[in-house]
Amino acid sequence: AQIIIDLAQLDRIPPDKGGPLARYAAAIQTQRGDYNGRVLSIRADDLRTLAVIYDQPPGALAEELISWGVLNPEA
Amino acid sequence: AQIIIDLAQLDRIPPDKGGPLARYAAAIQTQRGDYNGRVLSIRADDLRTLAVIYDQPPGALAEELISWGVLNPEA
Ligand SMILES: Nc1nc2c(ncn2[C@@H]2O[C@@H]3COP(=O)(O)O[C@H]4[C@@H](O)[C@H](n5cnc6c(=O)[nH]c(N)nc65)O[C@@H]4COP(=O)(O)O[C@H]3[C@H]2O)c(=O)[nH]1
Ligand SMILES: Nc1nc2c(ncn2[C@@H]2O[C@@H]3COP(=O)(O)O[C@H]4[C@@H](O)[C@H](n5cnc6c(=O)[nH]c(N)nc65)O[C@@H]4COP(=O)(O)O[C@H]3[C@H]2O)c(=O)[nH]1
Ligand SMILES: Nc1nc2c(ncn2[C@@H]2O[C@@H]3COP(=O)(O)O[C@H]4[C@@H](O)[C@H](n5cnc6c(=O)[nH]c(N)nc65)O[C@@H]4COP(=O)(O)O[C@H]3[C@H]2O)c(=O)[nH]1
Ligand SMILES: Nc1nc2c(ncn2[C@@H]2O[C@@H]3COP(=O)(O)O[C@H]4[C@@H](O)[C@H](n5cnc6c(=O)[nH]c(N)nc65)O[C@@H]4COP(=O)(O)O[C@H]3[C@H]2O)c(=O)[nH]1
Repeated sequence: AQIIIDLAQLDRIPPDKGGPLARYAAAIQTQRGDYNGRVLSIRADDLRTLAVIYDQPPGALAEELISWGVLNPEA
Repeated sequence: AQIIIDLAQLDRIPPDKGGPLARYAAAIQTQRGDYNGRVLSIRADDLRTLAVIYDQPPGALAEELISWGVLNPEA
């Protein structure tokens, strides 16, 4: 189950909700030099890290990101 | 310092020496579905794993791979 972030959709989420994920994705893009994607695949570990950042259980965060259209439903 | 494996050069290393690295690289290529490269970049952690497989200190293994032309000298 791969974690694929839809960057175009993330751009449309209000910053008070999508901000932490947007900053995290931007940091990874910079570390890689990956500016080609409309998507960004990240590691399974990253979902746990993001769950700490969002102060939610990983499963609940995944549900929320799916409801925003930012994360693929199979994640 | 990125770990970039030259797959074309690796093909030319005798299997008794290059075999373990070739199998490891093939496993990563399969997990990714990455068949486009003549190079394969792997994680810093992977050098430590390979060092266990080759039963050498990571620095010594890196030196050997560089001497085969398989690993970039900056690694
Ligand atoms: N397709 C694929 N390639 C992989 C994978 N893991 C490693 N690589 C390749 O190996 C290079 C070095 O990985 P690193 O030492 O972990 O060093 C990485 C890592 O520390 C960090 N990074 C990049 N992407 C992610 C990510 O999605 N999550 C996290 N937590 N860190 C990342 O940035 C560094 C540089 O990244 P890159 O320039 O992309 O350079 C990466 C990439 O070319 C993988 O699962 N799939
Ligand atoms: N730029 C970018 N594109 C993404 C990302 N996630 C998904 N994609 C797109 O979706 C396909 C699958 O990506 P993947 O699972 O990372 O699987 C990739 C990846 O594992 C590997 N790969 C391709 N190019 C590179 C590269 O420049 N560096 C590294 N480290 N791996 C690569 O080969 C597989 C197949 O690649 P493609 O046929 O090109 O097809 C890729 C690419 O078109 C992302 O985070 N960034
Ligand atoms: N030890 C090791 N394992 C590897 C390597 N490449 C791939 N894998 C394993 O294969 C899984 C799928 O890789 P992917 O299709 O490239 O799909 C990857 C890739 O699209 C992206 N990704 C993760 N780390 C990096 C990175 O450092 N650089 C780049 N460019 N993409 C990354 O996130 C996706 C999911 O990553 P994971 O959940 O970690 O899941 C990864 C990881 O378990 C490698 O060089 N070394
Ligand atoms: N997860 C994922 N990440 C992607 C994908 N395509 C590109 N990237 C990310 O975007 C960076 C630049 O890719 P590039 O311009 O295609 O240019 C790449 C590519 O042409 C080549 N390259 C280096 N290592 C690999 C590798 O392991 N596999 C492949 N297929 N190409 C590689 O060298 C350049 C630098 O590679 P990286 O350091 O890996 O850095 C890559 C990688 O972090 C993708 O499909 N999935």
